Parts: sequence; C-alpha cells; structure tokens
Amino acid sequence: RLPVVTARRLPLYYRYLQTLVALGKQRVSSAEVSAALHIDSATIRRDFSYLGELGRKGYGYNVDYLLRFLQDFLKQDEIVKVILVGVGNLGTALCRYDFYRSKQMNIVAAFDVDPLKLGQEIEGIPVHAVKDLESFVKREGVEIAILAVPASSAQVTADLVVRAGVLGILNFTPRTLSVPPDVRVHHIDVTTELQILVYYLKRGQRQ
Amino acid sequence: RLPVVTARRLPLYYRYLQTLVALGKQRVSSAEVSAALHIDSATIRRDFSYLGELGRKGYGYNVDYLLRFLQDFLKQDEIVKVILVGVGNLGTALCRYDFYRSKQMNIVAAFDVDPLKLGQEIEGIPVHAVKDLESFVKREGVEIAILAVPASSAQVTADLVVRAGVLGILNFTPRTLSVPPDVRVHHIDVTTELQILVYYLKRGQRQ
Ligand SMILES: NC(=O)c1ccc[n+]([C@@H]2O[C@H](COP(=O)([O-])OP(=O)(O)OC[C@H]3O[C@@H](n4cnc5c(N)ncnc54)[C@H](O)[C@@H]3O)[C@@H](O)[C@H]2O)c1
Ligand SMILES: NC(=O)c1ccc[n+]([C@@H]2O[C@H](COP(=O)([O-])OP(=O)(O)OC[C@H]3O[C@@H](n4cnc5c(N)ncnc54)[C@H](O)[C@@H]3O)[C@@H](O)[C@H]2O)c1
Repeated sequence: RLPVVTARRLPLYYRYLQTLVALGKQRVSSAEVSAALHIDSATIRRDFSYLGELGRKGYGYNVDYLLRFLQDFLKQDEIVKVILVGVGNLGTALCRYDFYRSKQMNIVAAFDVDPLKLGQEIEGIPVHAVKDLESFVKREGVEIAILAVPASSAQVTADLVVRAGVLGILNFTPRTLSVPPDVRVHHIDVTTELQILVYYLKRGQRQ
Repeated sequence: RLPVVTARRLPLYYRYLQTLVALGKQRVSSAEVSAALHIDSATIRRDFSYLGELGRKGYGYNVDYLLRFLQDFLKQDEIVKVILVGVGNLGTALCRYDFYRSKQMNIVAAFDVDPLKLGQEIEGIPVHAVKDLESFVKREGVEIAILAVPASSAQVTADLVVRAGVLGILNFTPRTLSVPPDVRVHHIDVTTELQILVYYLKRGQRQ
C-alpha cells in the first residue's frame, strides 16, 4: 500500500521525469531528483522503493521504467471527467488554472446558480445552470466534482452530485460533508496548510 | 516527531474539541470523534498517542488535556502575521475565506501591482503596492507570505518576500521556488490533489 504522502509526490516525479525523457536522459540519481524538486533524497529513495524501482548504486534509476510505472499508477492514459460547482472567485481561479499539465484531468463543465454567469465560457469551460447538472453528469460519465460553493450550499450540493453519480468530491467548502460510503471526499483547507507551516516554523525556531 | 499527515489533522481535532468544550463535554471516545470527523478511529487513536494522550478504556479521552496540548502544538496563543501577494481570483477568494476560524492566522495585508486594486480593502484587508512590501514586512514582523501571483512572477516574488524577512511561503503558483535553506516553502497544487483522488478511486474500483 502506498502512503498518501508518497502518492502526493508522484505527480511531481511524473512531471520531472517527462522533462528528462524530452531531453533524452535515460538514467537519473536520487541526488539529481532531489536538487530539481527540493525533496530530500532519502525520501525519494523510499518513495521509489514503493514503486518497485530500487535503482543501482552508481547507475541511478531507469527513467523509462519509472515513467511507465507512474503512468500506470496515475492512470494517465484514462481521461477523467471533472465538473466544478460554484464559479465565484475560487471557482474562476480553478477554471483558469492550467490543469492540462496533467492530460488526465479535464474540467469539462462548470455549474452555478447566478443567472449572470450562465452561458459564459471561462478558458473554454462552459458554465451551465445547476438544474442541468444531474442530466449532464449522467450523459457525460463525470466521475469527480470540485465544490467551490458557499458554505451554506455545501451539503445540498454534495447531495446533488452524489445523486447524479459522481464518485469523488474535492471539497473546498469549510463544511464536513456527509456522503454514502462508496463516495470518496478529499478536503482542501488553506487554514490547515497554514497551521502546518506555522507548526514547522515554530518547531524549527525552538530547536 | 509528528508525521505531517497527523499534523494536517490537528486543526480538525482542535476545532471539534472546541465545540465539545462549548457544550460542556469533558470526555470523548475515539468512536465519537470518528463519527463527527469521518476519520477512522484507529487513525485517531494513533494520532492522539503522538500527543501523549493515551485515553483509558471505557473512559475515553480527556477533552481539556487534549485541547491544552493542541493549543500548544498549534501555538494558538501566538498570533502569526501573514501577507498575501497577488489579489486576483485566487487571492480574493483567500482574503474572503474565513481564516479567523483559527485565531492564530491573520492576513494583515495584501499586495498587488495592478493600480486599480491598490488602496482597496477586501473584508477589511488593505491592498498595498508591491513596492511597499519590504518595509511593511520589516515594520510589522510578518512571518508568512501566501503567493497567488501569475507563474511568471513567482520566483521574483519569492525573492522579494525572502529579502523582506519572511520565514515561510505558501506557494500556489505552479513554479518550484528556489529559496535559502532557512525558509520553508509549502506548495498547494489542486492538480496533485485531484490526481490523488483519482488514484484512490481507481484503486477502489480495481479491488
Ligand atoms: N478551503 C480553502 O482553503 C478555501 C479558500 C478560499 C475559499 N474557500 C471556500 O470556497 C467557497 C467559494 O469561495 P469564493 O470566494 O469563490 O466564493 P464566491 O461567493 O465568490 O463564489 C461562490 C459561487 O457559488 C455560486 N453558488 C451559490 N450557491 C450555489 C449553489 N447552490 N450551486 C451552485 N453554485 C452556487 C455563487 O453564485 C458564486 O458564483 C466558499 O465555501 C469558501 O469558504 C475555501
Ligand atoms: N495551486 C493551485 O491549485 C492553483 C489553483 C488556481 C490558481 N493557481 C495559481 O495561482 C495564481 C493566481 O491565479 P489567479 O487565477 O488568481 O490569477 P489572476 O491573474 O486572477 O491574479 C493574479 C494577480 O496577481 C497580480 N500580480 C501580477 N504580477 C504581480 C507581482 N509581480 N506582484 C504582485 N502581484 C502581481 C495581478 O495584478 C493579479 O491581481 C497563478 O499562478 C495560478 O497558476 C494555483
């Protein structure tokens, strides 16, 4: 089983290795990866050992092997359809963000309740009315929904996307969502990220 | 040493325990915490053991003890000053987000280069010109900067905040920043979070 902290680093390794392939490089050492990604090399060696690639002393790691493995892990070949619900400040920034760095994710549509936003397009992503969400998800086979609605609409929006058939939710709202056991919810909270940063800063200062 | 995945959950525990204190509850079981936060109870027990609170069978955990410990861990009593650089879509959403759930964090000011934004206030946070950033950070003793500038300005902004004396950076830009060893950079990337969600969804489907 792959620890979440390792899974979190896989896309970074994947993107870096892709640049190496483009440069025609076939081997790479953990020290080179460490210098490029600012991850300590012992962590890199441990991560790669989870992928079954143990590397050889003096030779380093085989770039092609690692890339094929990561491709499979991240299922880069399967396109996963994502919808965004809530096209306010945060939602707009997410639409404009360069997701296509990962060929795998595509925000295929966004949904809102504000009549002024409906019918617009943001970086090519159409904004539809929430009342059309359920039929859109069923027709297109959408698997993931990003929630960027106000806190007061969080649970009702979660209920809607679950009813429509979505299996994964990326939740930016500050509410803990209640969903059936087969739906996976990941929560992003900048407050938590900041508190962790502070915790490590203060620890560093105390030592 | 506290694992990062545990540190990431501490603010969730802290907020939940605060609601218990408000309700006058003195003991709580890992099963109750698990039901409220949707975290599996074996993980909760392991996390709490890092905090030195082992709980007693049948009695549960002492809410006051845990809260005092978490307060110290998260340094909730020390106010940490945070600045935001880049007040576009993402920056605006971050200013409007309810950080004061954690008394510890305060975005004290935001900075931008766009003359139309300067002199405005977003939810009480003043927007200043980037040229005033260095003197502001030095005068106010700011410790953390959130970067929400375009990718093309990422490194130059990191250099500026490091020169000003900031010790921690929360980086939303897609660039890997190069900073001196005593500055800590945490990176937030929605693409990575989505890829992890997909990885676990696909794994669940394969099993
Ligand atoms: N987790 C984090 O770190 C973080 C950071 C910033 C913001 N947020 C959260 O993200 C959410 C969005 O923030 P924002 O600043 O973009 O808010 P916003 O008010 O700018 O945008 C909300 C959008 O949702 C739309 N909306 C309202 N009800 C809806 C519904 N039922 N269905 C579909 N759309 C609906 C509104 O029309 C609006 O366009 C908020 O819940 C906020 O708390 C989280
Ligand atoms: N990590 C993620 O998951 C994620 C998600 C969304 C957006 N982003 C990133 O966040 C950043 C902001 O995105 P956005 O949609 O808000 O962009 P935006 O264009 O709406 O906002 C950028 C803001 O930065 C200001 N700015 C430009 N140069 C500056 C400088 N040198 N100093 C200070 N301010 C400057 C602009 O005036 C503007 O107000 C981008 O780098 C984007 O790629 C990351």
